[in-house]
Amino acid sequence: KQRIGVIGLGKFGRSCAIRLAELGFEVLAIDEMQCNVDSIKDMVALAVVADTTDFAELEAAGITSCDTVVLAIGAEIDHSVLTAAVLKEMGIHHLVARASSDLHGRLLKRIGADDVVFPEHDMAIRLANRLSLSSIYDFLESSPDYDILEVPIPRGAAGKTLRDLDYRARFEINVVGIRRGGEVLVTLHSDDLLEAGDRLIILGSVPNLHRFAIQTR
Amino acid sequence: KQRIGVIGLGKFGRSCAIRLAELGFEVLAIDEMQCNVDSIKDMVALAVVADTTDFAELEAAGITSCDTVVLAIGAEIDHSVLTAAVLKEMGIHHLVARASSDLHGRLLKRIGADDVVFPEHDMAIRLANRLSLSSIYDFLESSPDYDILEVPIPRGAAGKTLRDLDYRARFEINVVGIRRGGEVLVTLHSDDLLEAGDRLIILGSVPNLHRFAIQTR
Ligand SMILES: Nc1ncnc2c1ncn2[C@@H]1O[C@H](COP(=O)(O)OP(=O)(O)OP(=O)(O)O)[C@@H](O)[C@H]1O
Ligand SMILES: Nc1ncnc2c1ncn2[C@@H]1O[C@H](COP(=O)(O)OP(=O)(O)OP(=O)(O)O)[C@@H](O)[C@H]1O
Repeated sequence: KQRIGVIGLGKFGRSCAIRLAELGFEVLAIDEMQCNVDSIKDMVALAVVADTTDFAELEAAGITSCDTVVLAIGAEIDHSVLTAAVLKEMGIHHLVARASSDLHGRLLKRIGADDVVFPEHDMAIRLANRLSLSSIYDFLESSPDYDILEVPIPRGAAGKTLRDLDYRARFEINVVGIRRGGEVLVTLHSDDLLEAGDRLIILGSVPNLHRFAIQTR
Repeated sequence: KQRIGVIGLGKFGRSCAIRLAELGFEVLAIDEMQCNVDSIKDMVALAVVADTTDFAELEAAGITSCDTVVLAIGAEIDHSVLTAAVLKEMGIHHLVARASSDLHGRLLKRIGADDVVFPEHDMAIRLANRLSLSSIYDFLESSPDYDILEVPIPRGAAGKTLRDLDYRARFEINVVGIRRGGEVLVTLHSDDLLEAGDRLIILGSVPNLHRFAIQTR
């Protein structure tokens, strides 16, 4: 059972610790405030009070037995950066840190964080993408002659750019998104390279969509 | 061009407003602090200073021309909830609101928010899911006899539960995730119903994966 440390039990850290425990990790949750530790201790393997900017306290908490640590101190950038430095000094293998600003993120990267997350920024982007896609769907609901399709990229399209493929000119269809891995990408630049396994989300009149499907098989 | 309002230009609101503008929306960005309005006004259609808890000020800002409003006031729950009430009173069609706690979210729902987002909570869950999947992949890297596959759900599996299908007993494989829409779901309960279009992410020994693929075609 893999051991994972979560430092900082604000909204982000607490949700992360609880979810990791649900997924089967052995979670060591640390915060300097007793109340935050008390309110999580029944949901994780071990919850400890410690000031994580202090090497001795952090070591005593048992963090060195974790190969991955999620550092979730957001508001107090100095505490976050100092804790990151201590963790790297201890040789923690994989450090994921949450940043509360671009500068904060750059400091964490410089100190050696392997992965930096920006929860508010990332969720804001996702929401904007979702609103954009649903406004496209709304338009389609009111236009029976138009439809939206998701199709695997045509044979030979991997490694080419949207500009090369020029579907808009050839078929009068609009590529509104690409599903790649678990994501739907909606800001498409004409120089973006398509990848094997991509799926195109295309919008157009029904006859043109058919023509595209048939001619690119 | 669809008009969308974003109220509150903290990390979440600002990122959202900028991204919506990139996606082609006509964005009206509002905040009570001049500095937040100034630092965004070159990136959105219109940026206005207003106290959004005040009906008259909010109306003067032009919010009623927006059919969708993103309410991104997080820390000041009273301002957020009051603004939500004013927006519903004005008849805003679609209100998406960011909440900073469970209680905040329930209040917003009660007031009539159509959609409530919890950026820190949601990103924390995503991070935990990602760490879980990558620990599965790490295990696989060190076990050449095991592999992980993503396959469309077998014929006839839609509408059934994992318990009904019982792949673990029949094929000794483990369903570690389901890709549905743009998401990879990793907490799987035996009573979850599979849906048409789902893809299973399965883990097992190579011979058993082959047996599964062949026998469920
Ligand atoms: N030196 C430290 N040692 C241990 N824990 C700390 C230290 N400094 C801050 N923390 C803890 O980090 C937690 C997260 O702090 P923060 O204030 O960033 O949360 P937040 O800004 O509300 O972020 P979130 O968006 O996750 O809610 C707090 O519970 C705080 O007690
Ligand atoms: N009554 C109000 N009218 C207009 N704007 C307001 C009002 N109250 C708060 N705001 C604005 O809402 C913005 C977002 O506030 P908040 O403090 O929640 O950001 P935050 O907690 O940093 O959230 P984020 O996680 O988005 O950064 C602030 O820029 C603030 O000026």
